[in-house]
Amino acid sequence: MKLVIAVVQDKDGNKLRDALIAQNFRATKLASTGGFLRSGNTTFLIGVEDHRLDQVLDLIKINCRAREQLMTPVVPLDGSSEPASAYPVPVQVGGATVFVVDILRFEQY
Amino acid sequence: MKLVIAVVQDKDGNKLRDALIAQNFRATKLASTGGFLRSGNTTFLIGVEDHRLDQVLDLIKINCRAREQLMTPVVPLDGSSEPASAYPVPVQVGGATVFVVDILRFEQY
Amino acid sequence: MKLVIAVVQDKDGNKLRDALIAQNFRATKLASTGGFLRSGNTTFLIGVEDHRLDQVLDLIKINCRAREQLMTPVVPLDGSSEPASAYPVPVQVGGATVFVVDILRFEQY
Ligand SMILES: Nc1ncnc2c1ncn2[C@@H]1O[C@@H]2COP(=O)(O)O[C@H]3[C@@H](O)[C@H](n4cnc5c(N)ncnc54)O[C@@H]3COP(=O)(O)O[C@H]2[C@H]1O
Ligand SMILES: Nc1ncnc2c1ncn2[C@@H]1O[C@@H]2COP(=O)(O)O[C@H]3[C@@H](O)[C@H](n4cnc5c(N)ncnc54)O[C@@H]3COP(=O)(O)O[C@H]2[C@H]1O
Ligand SMILES: Nc1ncnc2c1ncn2[C@@H]1O[C@@H]2COP(=O)(O)O[C@H]3[C@@H](O)[C@H](n4cnc5c(N)ncnc54)O[C@@H]3COP(=O)(O)O[C@H]2[C@H]1O
Repeated sequence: MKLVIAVVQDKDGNKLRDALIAQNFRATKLASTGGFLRSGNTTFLIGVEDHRLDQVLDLIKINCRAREQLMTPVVPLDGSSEPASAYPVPVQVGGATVFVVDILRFEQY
Repeated sequence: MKLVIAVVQDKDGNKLRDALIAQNFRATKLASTGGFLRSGNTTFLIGVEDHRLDQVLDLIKINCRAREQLMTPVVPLDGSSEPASAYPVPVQVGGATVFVVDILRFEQY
Repeated sequence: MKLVIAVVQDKDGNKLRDALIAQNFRATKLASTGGFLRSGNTTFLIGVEDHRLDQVLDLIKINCRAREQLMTPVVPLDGSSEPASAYPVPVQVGGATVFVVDILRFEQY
């Protein structure tokens, strides 16, 4: 069994969840925050049988897409830099960042 | 050392936490959401010495019990299906879903 | 690749995030709760190349410091014990608790 940890954009969270259920994958969702953009995103924990790993990775790939998000530069509170120059900067954000980890043991009680 | 990732029902969260503390296990709790029922549940991260793995799994088994939860079918927003027919459906939810992962390195600073 | 799971005090969360970004590490933050003190803390997920593992552990060590937190004993609701005697008890809390896990596969879509 493998644990798939997938960080996706909030916009794709429900679509991916529905696609997982439709293909009989089980999943748990965690609310998370991106380190760089400091905005909310979604982290899925998905325990899958080894032989279904490629299928779930494909599902994530199909349902999560890259987008441009605006990053509002953090203006120093002391007002030293000209706030007017703090225009939002576009940043490309990928559809999903996925880690696959080995599960030594799986139990359900 | 092993990392135990246990998804349990919110109703058992505090009971399990107290049982872990009483047996001198350390744990961190994350608020999570079930993929299928879309309702809140609790994910524990528990780092344990290898020789105490069976003990912590027993503790989870004893303190977390299966229950029936009602799932309210999601009625399509366009009102096409007769809302009156969207009776809640009982779904059996297990006490705990547990993943055990190997820890290569453990540090405390 | 390794997944670093670091539980740190909320007070150091932003400082560590900024230090990670400054050294070009990527990270995802989860809001969490300590099992013993029941108060909020922060759990970082940090996927790093194997050769940068020591560097990220050093960064966590430098930016997260131990503190004393006050634990308010939980007074039984029935008022049986004298509330006045429930003085807060100081508890030493470490800077960071860190688990390193092996990543079998890493994908970005
Ligand atoms: N130091 C830096 N300099 C310049 N640009 C930077 C940067 N750090 C991040 N970015 C850019 O900003 C996007 C959002 O990053 P954020 O950290 O908010 O949100 C991230 C983070 O929550 C998670 N993530 C990505 N790589 C990770 C890793 N190695 N470990 C843990 N989480 C990761 O996935 C989200 C999306 O990442 P993605 O790479 O698609 O998209 C990233 C990347 O394109
Ligand atoms: N596609 C489907 N078709 C029919 N019934 C379905 C279903 N998916 C789930 N169920 C049922 O609904 C219960 C609640 O699932 P939920 O996803 O909300 O909440 C789940 C989820 O948060 C987590 N979980 C279970 N298996 C998991 C896995 N392989 N990976 C990640 N999280 C898992 O544990 C919670 C309880 O799971 P448990 O199996 O005891 O109980 C499940 C199961 O009995
Ligand atoms: N049964 C017990 N008896 C007496 N004192 C106890 C105790 N359990 C914890 N403590 C003390 O209380 C501090 C806060 O623990 P808490 O569980 O709220 O918050 C913890 C928890 O969220 C996490 N953590 C520590 N060890 C862990 C482990 N093995 N697995 C999962 N999470 C862990 O890191 C936070 C800080 O831990 P740290 O060890 O630095 O600091 C701990 C420790 O000094």
